[in-house]
Parts: sequence; C-alpha cells; structure tokens
Amino acid sequence: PKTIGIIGAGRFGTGAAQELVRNGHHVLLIDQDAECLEPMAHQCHTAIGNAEDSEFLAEAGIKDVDAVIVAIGDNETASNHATINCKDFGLYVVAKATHATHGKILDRLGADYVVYPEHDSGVRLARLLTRSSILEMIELYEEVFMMEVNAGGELVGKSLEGLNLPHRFGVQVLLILRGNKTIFPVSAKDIVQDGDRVVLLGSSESLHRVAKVAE
Amino acid sequence: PKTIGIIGAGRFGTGAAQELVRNGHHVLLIDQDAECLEPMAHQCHTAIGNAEDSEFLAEAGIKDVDAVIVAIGDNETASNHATINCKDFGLYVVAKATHATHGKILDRLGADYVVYPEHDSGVRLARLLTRSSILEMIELYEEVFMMEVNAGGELVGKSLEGLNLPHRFGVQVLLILRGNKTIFPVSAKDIVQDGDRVVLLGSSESLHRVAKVAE
Ligand SMILES: Nc1ncnc2c1ncn2[C@@H]1O[C@H](COP(=O)(O)OP(=O)(O)OP(=O)(O)O)[C@@H](O)[C@H]1O
Ligand SMILES: Nc1ncnc2c1ncn2[C@@H]1O[C@H](COP(=O)(O)OP(=O)(O)OP(=O)(O)O)[C@@H](O)[C@H]1O
Repeated sequence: PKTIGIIGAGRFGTGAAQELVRNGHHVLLIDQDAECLEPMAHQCHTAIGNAEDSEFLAEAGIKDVDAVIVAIGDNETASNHATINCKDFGLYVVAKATHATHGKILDRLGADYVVYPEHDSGVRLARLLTRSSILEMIELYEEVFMMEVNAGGELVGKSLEGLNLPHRFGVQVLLILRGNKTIFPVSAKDIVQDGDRVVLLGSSESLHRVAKVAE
Repeated sequence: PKTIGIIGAGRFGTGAAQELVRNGHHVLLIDQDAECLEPMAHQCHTAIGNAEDSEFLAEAGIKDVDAVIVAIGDNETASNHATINCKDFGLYVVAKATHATHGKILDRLGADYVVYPEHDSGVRLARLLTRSSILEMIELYEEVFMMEVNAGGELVGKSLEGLNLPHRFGVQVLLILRGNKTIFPVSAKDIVQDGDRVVLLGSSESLHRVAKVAE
C-alpha cells in the first residue's frame, strides 16, 4: 500500500482520502481548520496547521509520503506555497487548480500533475447525458475506443468468424449484450442476432465504419 | 443531437457545455452574470437572468430542452429554486449538490440525478495515484472487467499465441502499452517484453489469476 499526503480537507481532498483508505492505503490529511479534519479523524493520520509553513509540514511527517495532493481551492497563494514547499522536499505533487491560469502557475512551480476537478466533472457529466450507440465511444487508451453497436444490417445472422471484423475493419469484438445476458468470452462460432448490442474495440474511424455497416 | 439546458456557467457548467458542443449537441447556457457566459457566447445559446424566476426560464426557452443541468454551487437556495422550476416544467434534471445534505434536499425536490463533482473528482484521483495492476480493475459491463497488468514473471519473452491466455484463463488481450506506444490491434505473434503493461478483459477472478502469474 502507498502513503499519500493530502493538504486541504475540502470535498475534493476528503473524497480522495476516503477512496485511498477504502483501498487499504495510508493517508496523512492536513488542514488549518480542525473541523474539516473531523470526518476522517478515525481513519487516517491528521495534522492541523498552515501548509504555507514548511516547518509545520516537515513536523507533520510530509517527507515520508509517496505523493502529495494539494487540494486547496479558493486560496491560490496557499495552494502555490504548499506546492513549492512539497516540491522543495522532493515530493511528487498533484495540485488542484482553480482555473487555467492558476494551473499554468502550478506547472511552473513544478507540480507533477495539475487537475481541474469542477471542469473535468462537467465534461464527464456531458458524456453521461448524451450516451447513444455512436456517441458512446469511450476512449479507453489514446486512439483506442470502445463502442456499442446495435446489431442490424449485414451483422445479423452471421457468425463472428463469418463477419471477420478484425481483418475487414481492424476491430475486436469484446462481448455481446443480448437482452440482460452478457456473452463473454465470445467465440468464433457465436452468431449475431437481431437486437444484440455488440461491444467493439478499435480506432474511432474503424468503429464508425462498422457502425455504418450495422445500420 | 440533443439539446441540453445548463443553469450556472461556473467551471462545472462550462465544462459540460464545452463537451456537449464539441460532440455536436445544442446547449442553452443560463447565468445571472453576463461575464460568466462570455467564454461560450459564440458556441451556444445564452440567456442572462435569475433562474429562481420561472417566467425568465420559460422565456429563455428552457421547456424545449431534452434535459437540464443545474450547475449552481454556493447558493443552495438558487439551486433548489432552479431545480423546482425545471421539475414543474416536466424536465429531466441533473443537479449539482454542495454536500450530502443538499443532495438529499435535491432528491426530495425531484431531481432525477444528483452529482457531487468535487467529491467524485477526489475519488477518481485517488484511483489514478494508486494505479497498480490489481486496483485498476475497471468494470466495463456486469462481471466483465478491464485491467492493466505490469508484465513480469511468466509473461515476459513469450508470444501471445504461446501464452494462450484466452484458453488458460478466459481472458482476452486488448492491447499492450510499451513506453508511450500503444500496440493495437495485437496479433498472435506479438511478444510480451519486460516493462510492458498488458491490458486485459475478463472476469475479476480470472484477471486476479493472471495478475498472480505476472508477478
Ligand atoms: N494554508 C492552508 N493550510 C492548510 N489548509 C488550508 C490552507 N488554506 C486552505 N486550507 C484548507 O483547504 C481546504 C479546501 O480549500 P477550499 O475550501 O478553499 O477549497 P474548495 O475548492 O472549496 O474545496 P472543495 O471544492 O474540495 O470542497 C479547506 O478545508 C481549507 O481549510
Ligand atoms: N439564481 C441564479 N440564476 C442564474 N445563475 C446563477 C444563480 N445563482 C448562481 N448562478 C451562477 O451559477 C454559477 C455557478 O455558481 P457558483 O460559482 O456558486 O458555483 P461553483 O460551485 O463555484 O461553480 P464551479 O465549481 O462550477 O466553478 C455562477 O456563474 C453564478 O453566477
């Protein structure tokens, strides 16, 4: 298990602390407001103080962690100071930015990874709300997408072997959803039926090409 | 394409608006502060006014949308009023909550879906930071997981054909991450190298079994 330092026990910092503890990792949670530390006081190490003070951070034991999350929101100065202090200790720092310009500053201060929690959550919600078979193209890795295609057109009534999707389109069939059953792992002899949802893996172009054939 | 109403053009609301527009959907973005609407003014419909006023919302055209995101943060009263107004118009409402108790209130007011952006982002970051072959098991479909395994042990130096993972363990190799290259699609002759991260699909038991062999 890892030990992660978190500076700032707001909703974001506390959310991270809870998930880390749930997965068996150790957390050092720091905040200047004792009340914010209260919810996690029985599950992780806590320290009350000002993260702009590098002596306080050192006494709290921040140097022994594997990585630090600077989760301070509104007070940009405190976020910048906490980031610099942790970088000077040679730590890996993930810092939350309030806006793009703050993010640039954190980059220049040496933050290893900058996150924009509110913006990112907005983006994810937009994807959730507009889920449909084409738009459901989830990017699993760079340029490798997963997509559900409603079986229609040429796909229906043929075996996976007969359809030969890997060679014709460069896509892989991951599984087939039929009613509330999941067919996994798939085999060459499986026959695609009308109403099936076929889950595919491939580049976005190749998935679009298969979606056209399935209409 | 869908039409989504967004009330509150903060970071969360604007993040959602940008992603919707990027995917070809239509957005009606509402805020009481004209400055907040400025960044999106050329990409979507905007309306300036107080969302607590149901007549203003009706005149802005909110009734014609497929769903509404109430993305008001600090002002809980405004968030509750905007939610009630939209529910009275019979709309599907996703509302952002500041804390768990606010979330309960939004539930009782009929919000169809309540999100906690800051908390959720903290949870996701915790997972990202502690990505190790076991923890990063993402459930793609019921009982079908995707997992990255750091290639070690018996996996190294063998071809995918030689490893025969589908028959031995019931798992499928989706792709191989080697440095900053992605090997996709994979072929039977591909040889697993030390340092590779192999991305697999399978049940959680079978993935755990492969992870043990890869240690
Ligand atoms: N200098 C500091 N030292 C330690 N803790 C600090 C410092 N400045 C702010 N904090 C703490 O950081 C926490 C998060 O900051 P803040 O509330 O400004 O961000 P937020 O963006 O509203 O948080 P969230 O969105 O995660 O709820 C607060 O609990 C605050 O007490
Ligand atoms: N009654 C209202 N009618 C319309 N817009 C409103 C109303 N009340 C607040 N807003 C707008 O909602 C937006 C988001 O609210 P606020 O800034 O409180 O949330 P936030 O949580 O800080 O936002 P984010 O985290 O998304 O940046 C602001 O741009 C604000 O002008």
